[in-house]
Amino acid sequence: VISLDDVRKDYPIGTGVVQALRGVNLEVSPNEYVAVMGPSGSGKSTMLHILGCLDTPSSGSYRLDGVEVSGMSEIELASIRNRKVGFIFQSYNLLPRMTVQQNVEVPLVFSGHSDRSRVAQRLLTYVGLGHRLDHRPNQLSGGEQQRVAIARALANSPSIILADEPTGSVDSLTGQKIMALLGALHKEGHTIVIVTHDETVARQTERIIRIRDGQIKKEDLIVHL
Amino acid sequence: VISLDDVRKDYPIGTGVVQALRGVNLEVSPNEYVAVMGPSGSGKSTMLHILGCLDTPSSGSYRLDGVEVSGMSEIELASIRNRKVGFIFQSYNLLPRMTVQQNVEVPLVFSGHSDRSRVAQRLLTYVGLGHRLDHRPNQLSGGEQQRVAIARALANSPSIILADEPTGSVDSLTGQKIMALLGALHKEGHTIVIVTHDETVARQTERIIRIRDGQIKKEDLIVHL
Ligand SMILES: Nc1ncnc2c1ncn2[C@@H]1O[C@H](COP(=O)(O)OP(=O)(O)OP(=O)(O)O)[C@@H](O)[C@H]1O
Ligand SMILES: Nc1ncnc2c1ncn2[C@@H]1O[C@H](COP(=O)(O)OP(=O)(O)OP(=O)(O)O)[C@@H](O)[C@H]1O
Ligand SMILES: [Mg+2]
Ligand SMILES: [Mg+2]
Repeated sequence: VISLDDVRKDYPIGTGVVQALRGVNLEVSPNEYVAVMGPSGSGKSTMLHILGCLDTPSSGSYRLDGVEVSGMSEIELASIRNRKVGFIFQSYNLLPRMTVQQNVEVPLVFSGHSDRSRVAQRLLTYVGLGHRLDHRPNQLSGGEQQRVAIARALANSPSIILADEPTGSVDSLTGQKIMALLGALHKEGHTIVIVTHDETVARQTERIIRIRDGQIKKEDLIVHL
Repeated sequence: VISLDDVRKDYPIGTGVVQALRGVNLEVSPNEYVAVMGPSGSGKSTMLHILGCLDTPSSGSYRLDGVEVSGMSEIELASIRNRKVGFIFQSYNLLPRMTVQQNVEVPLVFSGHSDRSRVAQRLLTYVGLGHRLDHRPNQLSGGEQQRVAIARALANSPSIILADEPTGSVDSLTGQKIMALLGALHKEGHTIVIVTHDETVARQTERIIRIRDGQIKKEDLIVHL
C-alpha cells in the first residue's frame, strides 16, 4: 500500500543543503504494523511527513495504493490527509484557539461526519481526557496534548495511521493504553507506521526499520508467539 | 536549598478550577539529584515551574536558599531564573527567529558573559549539534530542538538544574549522553531535579519522588554501589 523508491529529501540551508533522506526504499503492505527507529536527526519525521502527504520528496517516487503521489492535485492530497491517513505529530500541532473537543472534531467536519460530538468524546474518553473537553491546548500538560493529537488522528478511522513518537510524553501506564488502542486498530485491519525511540513500543509491532543518516540500514522482523 | 510547604496551585477554567497541586511538601538539599515521576497530568510540570520561579503557588510557601520566593521583586526573580536556575522545558520554548547558537547565547548575554560564542559552541558540540549552529528551531528535528534547550539551560552553569523530560524526544544513545552530562554536573556540585517518564533515567538519580493527582505519594531512595 506504501512504496518509496529511492526517495531523497534535501533542505536548503544558508549556502548549503541538509540531505535529510538519501535514497530511501520502503515497501509497506496493507495491514502491516511497522516501527521506525533511529538516532535523533536521522530522518524519521521527514520520511513520515512524506508518507503522510505533508511534504514531497526532492527526488524519487512515492506510490500510495499504487498511485504516484507526486502526480496528485492539491484537492486529492487534502482528501488523502483527511480520510486515508491519520497523522500524529511529534509536536502535536493542535489548534491553539479551539478547545480539545473542537480540535478532535476538525477532521470530522471536513469528512462530513454526522455524529462528530459523540465520536470525539468517545475517543477522548478512551485516552483519559473526558474531563478536559473544554480546555485549550495551552491549558493542558504535555502528555495531555499528545493524547489530543492521537484522538484527532483517529477521528475518521483512517486506514493508514502514521504516529511520530506517540508515547514520548506520557508515563508508561498511559503509554500502554495508547499501544493497546493502536494494537486493536491493527487487529481491525489498519496499516500502522510508528516512529519511536522506545524499544518496548517497537517490540509490539511486526517489523522494525532502523534508519541512520537518511538511509534505511537494517530491518528486524518480530514473531509474536 | 529548595523547600515547598503545603504548596497548592489552582488553574481557573470556565466556571470551575483545576487543582493541579493539592498540598505539596518537598525538601531538596544542596547537591541532591532528584527524579520526579507520575502519570500524565499529575502536576509534575506545574511543580517544576514553581521551583524555577516561572510561576507562583496559589497558596503555601516556596523557600529557595532560605528566602521566601513570594516576597521577591520581579528583578530578583529574573536574576534567579538567569543565574541560579537552569530550566529545560518539556516543549523546549526556543526563540523561533534566532539561530541555534543565538538561542544558547541568550542567557550569556543577560549574565554579561565575556566569551559567549565559545561557551555556546562547546555546549552545542557536546550535545552533538556543532553542525547545526545556524539552523533556526523549525529547521531541526524534535530531538535536536530538545538538545538546544538543554544547552541553553546549562549556559550559565546554574547551581540548580530543572529538567522537564530531557530525554523524551531522543534515541537511547543520545539520551545516555545527556544523562552523562547531567551526572557530571551533579558530581561537580549542582542540584538537579529531573521530571521523567523513563525508569532508566530515574534510576540514575539518588531519590525518586512519585506524584499523583497533585500530591506526592511516595519516595524511593537509590543506593549506588
Ligand atoms: N493553564 C492551565 N489551565 C488549566 N489547567 C491546566 C493548565 N496547565 C495545566 N493544567 C492542568 O493541570 C494538570 C497538571 O498539569 P501538568 O502540566 O503539571 O502535568 P504533568 O504531570 O507535567 O503531565 P505530563 O506528564 O503529561 O507532562 C493537568 O491535568 C492539566 O490539564
Ligand atoms: N526545515 C528544515 N531545514 C533544514 N534542515 C532540516 C529541516 N527539517 C529537518 N532538518 C534536518 O533534517 C534532519 C532530519 O530531521 P528529522 O526531523 O527527520 O529527524 P528525526 O529522525 O525525526 O529526529 P528526532 O528523533 O530528533 O525527532 C535533521 O538533521 C534536521 O536538522
Ligand atoms: Mg522526529
Ligand atoms: Mg509535564
